[in-house]
Amino acid sequence: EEPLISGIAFTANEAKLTLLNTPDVPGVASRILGPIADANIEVDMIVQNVAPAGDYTDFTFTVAKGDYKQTLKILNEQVLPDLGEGEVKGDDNIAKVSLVGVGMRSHAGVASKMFRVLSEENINIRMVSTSEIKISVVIDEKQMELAVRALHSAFGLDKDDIESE
Amino acid sequence: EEPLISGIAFTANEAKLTLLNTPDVPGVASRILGPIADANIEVDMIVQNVAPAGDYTDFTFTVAKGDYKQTLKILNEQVLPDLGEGEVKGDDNIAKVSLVGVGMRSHAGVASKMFRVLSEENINIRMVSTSEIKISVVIDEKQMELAVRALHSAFGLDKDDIESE
Ligand SMILES: C[C@@H](O)[C@H](N)C(=O)O
Ligand SMILES: C[C@@H](O)[C@H](N)C(=O)O
Repeated sequence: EEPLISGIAFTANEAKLTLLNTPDVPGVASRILGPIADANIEVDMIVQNVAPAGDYTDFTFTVAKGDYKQTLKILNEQVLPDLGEGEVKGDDNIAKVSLVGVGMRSHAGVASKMFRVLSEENINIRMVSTSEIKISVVIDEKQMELAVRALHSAFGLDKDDIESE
Repeated sequence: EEPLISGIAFTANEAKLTLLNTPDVPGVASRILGPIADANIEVDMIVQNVAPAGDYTDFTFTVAKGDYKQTLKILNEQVLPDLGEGEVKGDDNIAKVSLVGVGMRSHAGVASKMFRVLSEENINIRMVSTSEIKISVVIDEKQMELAVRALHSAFGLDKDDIESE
């Protein structure tokens, strides 16, 4: 399946929250998100990677910038005391930029080109998450325009293929 | 937007590879995936979380089980020498299970319920990645059937809503 890049999506209306060093045991993920769900806060990305030594890992999710302060409060006042260990870190100076297309998942080439284009602009990739139709990266908010412009020209997209989420 | 869960997708035809402790600087992500793309190996999930102390992070991706050994070889023989630091870890005893539906991204409730259902079966979540229409978790391969059955009954799905990828 040849990848067909149809556009770039981007948004600066995100903030990320990370539970660092959470125990990697069943139940922890739902104990983190349960109180957030109870507060009716919309969650966009959820990213967890493997626990390097098999015992602790970091759990990150993003919310709308407007929900950042309240989410931070819930994590510090409800989730952390319930878990009994770990640390909360947040950052509301982020942007999410995604390359959208079909056949994405089958091509490491598209991903590695996207990452290379960003590195040529000295843009550091903070997080990565993919789906069948999208490769999304989280970067510093101030680099969003530069990232969108660089990807736009590298993948030969028209002006109207770019949409803000 | 009320979430509408339309089904469960699952596959045991995955293996995960992690570059532990890679430098969190521009260019690293493309130096990891470039040689994999050059070998025409299909990549499915790509997951990277924040660098806890801002300097090193882990980078994970999945390939088809059949490509596991070759991918491990490329990482050890080409990528690691190029990066000059870090460690390669792989695991081909995994399965990916996804809850599929529309309106997913807006509901922490769906995610936290999915995670809770898995924890009630004592299934440990190794990785998490989401998109607008899917919440995907990586778990141990031997727990795949149990996970699919537990999610199937918890979300009230018919037999024909379950599809193997
Ligand atoms: C860290 C968290 O995902 C844990 N492994 C769980 O299953 O809930
Ligand atoms: C770790 C890796 O993603 C790095 N931050 C990069 O931009 O390439």
